[in-house]
Amino acid sequence: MIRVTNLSKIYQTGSIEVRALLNISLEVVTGEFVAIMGPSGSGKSTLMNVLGCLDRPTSGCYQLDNLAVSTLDDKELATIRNRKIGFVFQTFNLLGRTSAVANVEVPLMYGGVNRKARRQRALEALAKVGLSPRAFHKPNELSGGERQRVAIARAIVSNPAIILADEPTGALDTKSGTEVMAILEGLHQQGLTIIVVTHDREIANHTQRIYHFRDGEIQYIEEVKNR
Amino acid sequence: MIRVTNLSKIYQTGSIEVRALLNISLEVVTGEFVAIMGPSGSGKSTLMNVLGCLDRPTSGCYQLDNLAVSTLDDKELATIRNRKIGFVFQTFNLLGRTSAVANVEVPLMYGGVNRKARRQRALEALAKVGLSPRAFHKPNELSGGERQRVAIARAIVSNPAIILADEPTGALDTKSGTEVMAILEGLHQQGLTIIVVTHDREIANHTQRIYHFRDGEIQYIEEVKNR
Ligand SMILES: Nc1ncnc2c1ncn2[C@@H]1O[C@H](COP(=O)(O)OP(=O)(O)OP(=O)(O)O)[C@@H](O)[C@H]1O
Ligand SMILES: Nc1ncnc2c1ncn2[C@@H]1O[C@H](COP(=O)(O)OP(=O)(O)OP(=O)(O)O)[C@@H](O)[C@H]1O
Ligand SMILES: [Mg+2]
Ligand SMILES: [Mg+2]
Repeated sequence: MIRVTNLSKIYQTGSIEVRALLNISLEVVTGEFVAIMGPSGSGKSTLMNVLGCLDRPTSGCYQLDNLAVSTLDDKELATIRNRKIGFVFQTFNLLGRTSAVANVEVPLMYGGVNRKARRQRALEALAKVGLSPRAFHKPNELSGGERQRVAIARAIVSNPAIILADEPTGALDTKSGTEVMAILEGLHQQGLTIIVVTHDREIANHTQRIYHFRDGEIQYIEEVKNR
Repeated sequence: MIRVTNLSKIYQTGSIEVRALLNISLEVVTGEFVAIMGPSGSGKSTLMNVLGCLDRPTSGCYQLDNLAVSTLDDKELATIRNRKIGFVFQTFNLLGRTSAVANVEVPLMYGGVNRKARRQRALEALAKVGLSPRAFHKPNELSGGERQRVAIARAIVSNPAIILADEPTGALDTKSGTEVMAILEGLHQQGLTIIVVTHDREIANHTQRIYHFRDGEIQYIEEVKNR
C-alpha cells in the first residue's frame, strides 16, 4: 500500500522557491482505484513522480508496502520502480528512435524476460489498446493519441502491482478514452492498485475516491458514489 | 482564406502505406472560427500540418489567400508560415533549453522586432495565459498545462492572421481551458481566422462550424447553433 506523511517538494530556481507540494498526507490501500484532480500547476505530477520513485521529496515520508522509500539509494529505488510500478507519463516520454513495440518491451527487460516472450507480450499489450496496425511505427510516425496509447501499453505490459497514470486520456477522443478506462478497470478487478491524475470528471467517476489538489495541498477528499 | 481541394496525404513506411488524408476538400473564409473533431488517428494533425505549411500533401491543392502553396519552395513556405500563421502544436514542441519567455519570443525574431520590444510582447502574451510567475522557467520546470499555455502564448504573440491550434486545451483543467477559449474568441472578434482541433465538445461549441473526420476523410460538416 501507499502511505505519504507530511510530504513536501520545493523547487529552487535561482533565488526563487516554488512550493510544488506542501505537507501532503494520504493513504491508498492495496487494490484501491483513486483519482487526483486539480488546477494546472497544483502539484499533481510532482506527487506522481515521488510516488513513482522518479523524484525525491524535499521533506516528509513515503512508504511503499511498509518500505521507507526515502531511505533507499538510487539503485534500490530503480529496482522498486521497475518491479512494482507501471507509469503513464503526462508527456508520454517514449524513446524517439525505436518502434512502438520496442518501446513497450522496455519494462520487460528488467524482469529478465527472453526476447521472443518480450515481443509477444508487447504485441499483446498494443493489441489491448487497439494499436496492432501501428506496432512498428516510430513515435514521430504516430498521432498524439496513438503515442499516448503506446505509453499506456508500456505501463501495463509487465503486470505491475501499481499503476500510476498521469492524465492517461488527455490526448484521446471519447471512445478511445472509454476503452482505456475499461482496461484500467479490468486491471483493478485483477487486484492492481491504480492512481490516475485527470482533468476529466467522467474519468474520475470510475474511481473510488478523488483527492482534490490546489496550490500544492489536498483541499478535500471526495468519496465517489453512484459508480 | 483557406481552400483545400482534393487533398491527400499518404505515408510510406517501408512497404506499408498509411492513407492519413483521402481527398479532403474544405473552405474557411477569412475571419471564421471552425473546429475539427474525430477519433484518434483520423488525420486531424496531418491536415493541420499541411495547413500550417509544415508538411506537403501527396496530391491535391492548398490555396492560402489565393496563393497556391503547393507551388512554393521551402524558403517561401517558411516565410508564409512565419508571417501569417500562429501554430499551437499537439505536443507543444518547445525548445527545451530556453526559458518560457525566450520560447514565446521566437516568432517575433522573423518580424525583425527589436530585443526590448520582443521581451515586452512575450511577457504580455504570457500574462494573457496566466503564466507571469513562470516566465523564466524552462519547459522541464513547468507542469504539462503550463507548457501548453506557453505554446499558446507563442502562437498569439506575433498577431498572426491565422491561428491553427491542435488540441490547445488537452492538458488543461476546465478553468484554464475556458480561459484559453476566451483568448481565442477575443482574437476571433479582432478578425483572426481560427481553426482548432479538439476532442472536447465543449470547446467545439464555441466555434461556427465543425468538420467531423474519420479515417482520413470528412464524414460530415456540422453548423454550430445556439452559440
Ligand atoms: N510519419 C508518419 N508515417 C506513417 N504514418 C503516420 C505518420 N504520421 C502519422 N501517421 C499515421 O497517420 C494517421 C493520422 O495521424 P494524425 O496525427 O493526423 O491523427 P490525429 O487525427 O491527429 O490523431 P490524434 O487525435 O490521436 O492526435 C495515424 O494513424 C498515424 O499513425
Ligand atoms: N523542476 C522544476 N523547477 C521549478 N518549478 C517546477 C519544476 N517542476 C514543476 N515546477 C512547478 O511546480 C508546480 C507544480 O507542477 P506539477 O507538474 O506538479 O503541476 P500539475 O498539477 O501536474 O499541473 P498540470 O495539470 O498542468 O499538469 C508548477 O507550478 C510548476 O511550474
Ligand atoms: Mg501535470
Ligand atoms: Mg493529432
